[in-house]
Amino acid sequence: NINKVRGIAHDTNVAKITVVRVPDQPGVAAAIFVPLAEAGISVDTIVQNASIENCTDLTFTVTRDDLPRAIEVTEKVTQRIGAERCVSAVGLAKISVVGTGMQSTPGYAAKMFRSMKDAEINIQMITTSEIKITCIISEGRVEDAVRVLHKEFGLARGE
Amino acid sequence: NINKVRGIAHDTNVAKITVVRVPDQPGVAAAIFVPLAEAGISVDTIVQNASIENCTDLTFTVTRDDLPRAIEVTEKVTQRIGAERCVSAVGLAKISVVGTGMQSTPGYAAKMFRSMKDAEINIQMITTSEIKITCIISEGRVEDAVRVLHKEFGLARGE
Ligand SMILES: C[C@@H](O)[C@H](N)C(=O)O
Ligand SMILES: C[C@@H](O)[C@H](N)C(=O)O
Repeated sequence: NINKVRGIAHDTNVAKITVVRVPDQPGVAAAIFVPLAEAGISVDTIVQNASIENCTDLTFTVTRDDLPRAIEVTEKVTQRIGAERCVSAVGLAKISVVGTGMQSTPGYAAKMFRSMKDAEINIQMITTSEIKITCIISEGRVEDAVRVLHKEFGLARGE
Repeated sequence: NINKVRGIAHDTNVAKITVVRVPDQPGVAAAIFVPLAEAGISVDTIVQNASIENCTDLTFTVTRDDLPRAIEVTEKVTQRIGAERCVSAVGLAKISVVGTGMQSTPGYAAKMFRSMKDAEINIQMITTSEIKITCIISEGRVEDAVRVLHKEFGLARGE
């Protein structure tokens, strides 16, 4: 049973903006991210879930320093595309289990989420790729998350 | 201006399940993914956006073959955690722009989303990592998406 997890990554310079109830039609994602790129704002994570009744939310993360300008740009777009409103938050952190080939073996996400549950850490957002399972959590819980995930995945501190 | 995009990846064996209106509290993600892992079901992409009013949706993708069993497991969990319902869909595809260091340079997501807009392809879900910007779209549009993204990012066919 090869442990495919190579390490735990975390980032505490995380602020998020959610554009709430965007119309789910072609061109909306472009309408939000083209102005941000033109303003020179680097977007880290982007999350959009499947829409229900033709509306969905679109969330992205930026550094704390970029948040004020990102909010300014996004508020204008929110009006223009007819989304309901945009909300933002700071005090977040990104925690990731990093590995290879995790998707072909069930259980890594389950294991990560069960550790978070045992530590009573609320998972605010989830996004995955073949090599990473990433959760957004409260910044205040990131040390606990790093510690429990190292323990759960049998990693030495610093991996 | 180095083109950091290495290629376009796509996958047409994509079915999704969304657990609608899950309570946003510790343990809910574990409650969904532990039973799936125990049933030996490989989950590919997981997406959860930030909650509004303490509820959010949790979506994951599986292969078409695994969908019936995944639905069976998930429907039981949906009841148990007090989520509103679970919905599923087939006929989807995953399309990704693959590159390195994209997040430190604004514009790659904007470029991808603008190509989708120009081709009038609706983006149903978005998830990102440092090396990939992934969109879930209709399976029927995947050939168009692959073609326009190759063109937009200056890639030869097959990259
Ligand atoms: C919501 C947004 O992603 C929209 N579906 C688009 O294609 O741009
Ligand atoms: C919704 C789900 O992710 C929940 N917040 C949890 O921590 O399990």
